[in-house]
Amino acid sequence: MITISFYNNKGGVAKTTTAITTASCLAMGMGKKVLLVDMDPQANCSDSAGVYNGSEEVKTIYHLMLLSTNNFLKDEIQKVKRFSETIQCDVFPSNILLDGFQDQVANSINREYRLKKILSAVAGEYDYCLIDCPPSLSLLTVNALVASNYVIIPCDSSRYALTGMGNLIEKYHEIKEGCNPGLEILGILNTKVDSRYTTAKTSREKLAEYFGDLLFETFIPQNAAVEKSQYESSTLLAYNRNSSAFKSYELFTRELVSRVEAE
Amino acid sequence: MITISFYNNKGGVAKTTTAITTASCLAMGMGKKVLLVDMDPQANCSDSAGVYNGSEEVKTIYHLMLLSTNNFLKDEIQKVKRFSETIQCDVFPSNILLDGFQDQVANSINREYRLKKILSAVAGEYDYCLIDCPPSLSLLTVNALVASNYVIIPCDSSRYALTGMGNLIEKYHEIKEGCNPGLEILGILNTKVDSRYTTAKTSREKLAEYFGDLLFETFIPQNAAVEKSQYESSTLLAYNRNSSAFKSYELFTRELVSRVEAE
Ligand SMILES: Nc1ncnc2c1ncn2[C@@H]1O[C@H](COP(=O)(O)OP(=O)(O)OP(=O)(O)O)[C@@H](O)[C@H]1O
Ligand SMILES: Nc1ncnc2c1ncn2[C@@H]1O[C@H](COP(=O)(O)OP(=O)(O)OP(=O)(O)O)[C@@H](O)[C@H]1O
Ligand SMILES: [Mg+2]
Ligand SMILES: [Mg+2]
Repeated sequence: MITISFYNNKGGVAKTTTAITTASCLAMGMGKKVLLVDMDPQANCSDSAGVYNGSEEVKTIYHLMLLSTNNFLKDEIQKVKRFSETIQCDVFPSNILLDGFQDQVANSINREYRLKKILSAVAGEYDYCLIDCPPSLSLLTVNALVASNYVIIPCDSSRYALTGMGNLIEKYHEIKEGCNPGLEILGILNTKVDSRYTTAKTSREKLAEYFGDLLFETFIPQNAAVEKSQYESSTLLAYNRNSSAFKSYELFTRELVSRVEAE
Repeated sequence: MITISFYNNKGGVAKTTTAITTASCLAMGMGKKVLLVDMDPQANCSDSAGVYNGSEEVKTIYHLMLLSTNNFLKDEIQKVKRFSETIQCDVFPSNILLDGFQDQVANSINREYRLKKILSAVAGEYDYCLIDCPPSLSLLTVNALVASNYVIIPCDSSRYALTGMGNLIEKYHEIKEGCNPGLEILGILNTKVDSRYTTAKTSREKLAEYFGDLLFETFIPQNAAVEKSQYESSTLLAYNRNSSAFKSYELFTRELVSRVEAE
């Protein structure tokens, strides 16, 4: 199983949109077996996958993260795992309870390795595991990066996303050296690119200058179909497979797979 | 001094754009004395105000937050405060060091009241204090809400921002009952509204249905001038005072002041 986190500290750069659309392209477009993990307490990913449940009774990724021993892990995973009809993938959903994880484990040992342990219990069942991260470097994101082979950094055309990249790369090195030497940046994906504006061109040139080949060739255009599909609670694929955004996500997914398989 | 936080757990809804543009409208448009506090380690606000300094030597809001006693507080504040030529306000800038606050004070008493103490030391010098919050309910945001008279919730037209409002209001009640009984929601500001799309209309109708009068009459249109002004490192006012976004922010600022003064 190849595990990839979608992470950027900057909010609203399309981490969730990219994680869920890529999952549907891998599963429905390329026949891969995919697990999608929602590590954001906001649970936008679970919502779009049609598996969100806000009740405190339901078992979510939060309950798996609190398990400190391996006993019953496989049983507990079965209680959490949901199959999403929308994207034809298994999902570990989240809800707002996950916000309490950092405080719950404040004094526990190996806090950073909980998700890694969970995913190793299911590694044989999937080709890919995609993880959606919240817009902060909390213990949830650290768990995601420690459990991952790769990280993909969605980045829109804003000045703020660009100026934040320096700190982001520094945090990546900190986690790679401290917890997960195998972690690599698979690439930087330029999202929400509105070619009518000069800022989009400026941003893309700067990303290419700073990051060279790490910048994915494919970029995702700004496209109203994205927001509309989210309101219709369906995927971009189901909503409008001919939209410019979906076609770009298809190309991006192929570029992603060829980068992974080239390693 | 009236203290207002700009908060929404959802990323990219224009918290920073609203905090900095409103500060410039209050100071430059209405002659108010304004303090702007950057409580986001990403420091986008400090960057746009032209007072960002990433070096570990420089004194920022982080150093004020770590002070556990009142001795020297006034002296330390003088070392942190910067005057922004761009928005004609005093600013308490931040940088990435602020990310370490939560861990640094994990076992200290009254962790939630640090910012409140800092602001009460300067309350006599300003009419308004505006606080930009990060997209997470970390201890930094809790400090901002505990120190505030009001919270303004910027909300774009996305389904995710809408679905996240329930949890946001719950957290607000938790902080109001637990730490700051005087905290009120001044209103919900609909941002980045692109009237060409039905999602914008759907979202605005839903916000009006759920929140009634709390929804500000003024909404902020999607407008390329915003992102362009951020690249030019200037305010929207300086970049294009005739832009639709700036004119809306002027109206919003007047609506904000009339709500505050009506209380
Ligand atoms: N290509 C696109 N074109 C137009 N809108 C888009 C595109 N991609 C994402 N969006 C919209 O931008 C907003 C932010 O996207 P999304 O929520 O996926 O970002 P995020 O990085 O996951 O945000 P957060 O930081 O809150 O987790 C959403 O309203 C989404 O509908
Ligand atoms: N009215 C607008 N029209 C067009 N673009 C806008 C508008 N308001 C904000 N933006 C853009 O949207 C992006 C997000 O805005 P901003 O960074 O202010 O949001 P935020 O809520 O502070 O994000 P974060 O959650 O990362 O703190 C920025 O790139 C900004 O330029
Ligand atoms: Mg997200
Ligand atoms: Mg911000």
